[in-house]
Amino acid sequence: MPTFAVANQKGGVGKTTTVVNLGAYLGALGARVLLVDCDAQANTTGFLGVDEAVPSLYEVLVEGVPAVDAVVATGTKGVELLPASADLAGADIELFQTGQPNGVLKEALASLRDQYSYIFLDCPPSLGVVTVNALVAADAVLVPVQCEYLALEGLARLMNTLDRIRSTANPSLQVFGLVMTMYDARTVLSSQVAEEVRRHYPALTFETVIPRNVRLSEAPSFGCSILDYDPYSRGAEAYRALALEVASRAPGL
Amino acid sequence: MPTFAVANQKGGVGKTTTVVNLGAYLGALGARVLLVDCDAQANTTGFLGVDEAVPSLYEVLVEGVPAVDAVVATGTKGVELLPASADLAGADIELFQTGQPNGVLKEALASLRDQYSYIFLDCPPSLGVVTVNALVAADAVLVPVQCEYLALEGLARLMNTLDRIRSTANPSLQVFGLVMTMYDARTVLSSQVAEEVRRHYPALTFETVIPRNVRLSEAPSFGCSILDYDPYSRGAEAYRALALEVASRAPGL
Ligand SMILES: Nc1ncnc2c1ncn2[C@@H]1O[C@H](COP(=O)(O)OP(=O)(O)OP(=O)(O)O)[C@@H](O)[C@H]1O
Ligand SMILES: Nc1ncnc2c1ncn2[C@@H]1O[C@H](COP(=O)(O)OP(=O)(O)OP(=O)(O)O)[C@@H](O)[C@H]1O
Ligand SMILES: [Mg+2]
Ligand SMILES: [Mg+2]
Repeated sequence: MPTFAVANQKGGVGKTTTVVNLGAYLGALGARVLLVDCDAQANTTGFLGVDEAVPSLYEVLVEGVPAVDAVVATGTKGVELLPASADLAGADIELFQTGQPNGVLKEALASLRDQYSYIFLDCPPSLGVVTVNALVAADAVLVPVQCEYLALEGLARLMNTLDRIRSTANPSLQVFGLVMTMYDARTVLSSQVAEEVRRHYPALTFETVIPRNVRLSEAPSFGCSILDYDPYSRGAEAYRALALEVASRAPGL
Repeated sequence: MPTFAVANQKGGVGKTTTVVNLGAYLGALGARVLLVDCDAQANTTGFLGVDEAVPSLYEVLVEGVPAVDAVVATGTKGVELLPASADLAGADIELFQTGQPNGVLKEALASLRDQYSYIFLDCPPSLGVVTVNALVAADAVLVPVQCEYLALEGLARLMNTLDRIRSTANPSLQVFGLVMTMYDARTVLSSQVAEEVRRHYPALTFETVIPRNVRLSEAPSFGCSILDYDPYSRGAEAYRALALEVASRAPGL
């Protein structure tokens, strides 16, 4: 069953929002979904109302705690979570010092893979050791691309990084797709950026475009996905459509 | 003259946008301003239309090139830039391996400080070695806080980190102020978050609130600050007001 890294070194582009909401809709469609929070900010963990606790991903990566012991239930149907904690901020250096830094997460998740239809790895906004671990553990990468000029600039660099990971540590790493986020139909900039991305990466860009929708940014304060917070919002419709598109391209169900 | 780190580990909160536009208005008021791009994404560098080249901050930090040799002019009056490059992505590990990782930037900038009225350090969205270098090199921290729930969650953690830096590596590190960004007057969420921040940190929150304004996100595609792109926009007005507030609280002029 597929493991997807949701990654983009540009900050604030909708990685966490995509992991939680896409996971929730796939869970609602009957899939068993595991979300792995790889970010020391622990935003996926906080989004789902889960308190930071031990063991978290930090203990799995640095202390060898079995991943299955760190997995917790969430209030979202079909979705379980391997939570993060602030300690992950030190994991880059600590994993580097072990000498075998890049394959630790892949190994840790190996025993879990066949229990889930989908695994999503929420990456931090950097290309450090923890993100590289996620790119090595993943079968494919899902890249949220904010409809902003500065977000466009980093896309080519990210694709180069994925090429490098493919030729060094994970030969089978694919780009599963680019999903446009925070699209604001009132601005010319949004459509310019979306057009530019489709032009450069026509086969990789999802049909579904996630609109800017305040309900999406309100949901985390209620500790639940958009599906449980406001399923009739434009944001919810978009993530439902994205889940159907993902399920049709990567049947995990 | 004051050196400010503009930092927040939450991604996409307006760090780069604040560094460039605040720098531009202080330059227009007659100050000599140096912007230091400490982010491997090199967004401040790209925003100002400067091509990545050697030497950049990477060569200054890792190869000991004098900072003055890496400083370049920009098209913005009164503003010079010490550019970043993608190589900075590796600097966390490389600086760690030198054994004296945290004071390198402070030393590198020491000889430049008296040539500028203000120095702003644009930090990456992480709390890694390069960000710690910036927090050690700085006299004070300016924290952009996006008016979003997820951005609020990380604020307490950032303040704890600043306490830790103050007690270990930089005893005189102050919090210069919190500036609310991307405030959307149409949403209840924005005012709730802004109220929450003012309640927790009343003395630290700037009067000026930066509104969400598409002109701010268009400016980087023209390679210039909002002052040169659209000085009559609401975004420009807000950064002009912020510059006046900063100048009155930290007279560098
Ligand atoms: N489509 C959307 N419409 C409106 N707000 C959104 C949307 N997607 C995300 N947001 C909000 O924008 C902010 C950034 O999103 P999010 O935190 O998911 O991005 P991220 O890429 O995970 O950030 P980081 O780089 O810090 O990990 C959050 O406050 C979120 O609630
Ligand atoms: N007040 C604003 N109104 C509208 N758009 C804004 C505003 N401030 C910033 N932006 C846009 O939001 C995006 C994020 O801002 P920016 O890149 O400055 O944040 P950052 O904190 O530097 O991000 P990173 O964490 O990746 O370094 C950019 O595309 C920028 O153009
Ligand atoms: Mg995130
Ligand atoms: Mg930035």
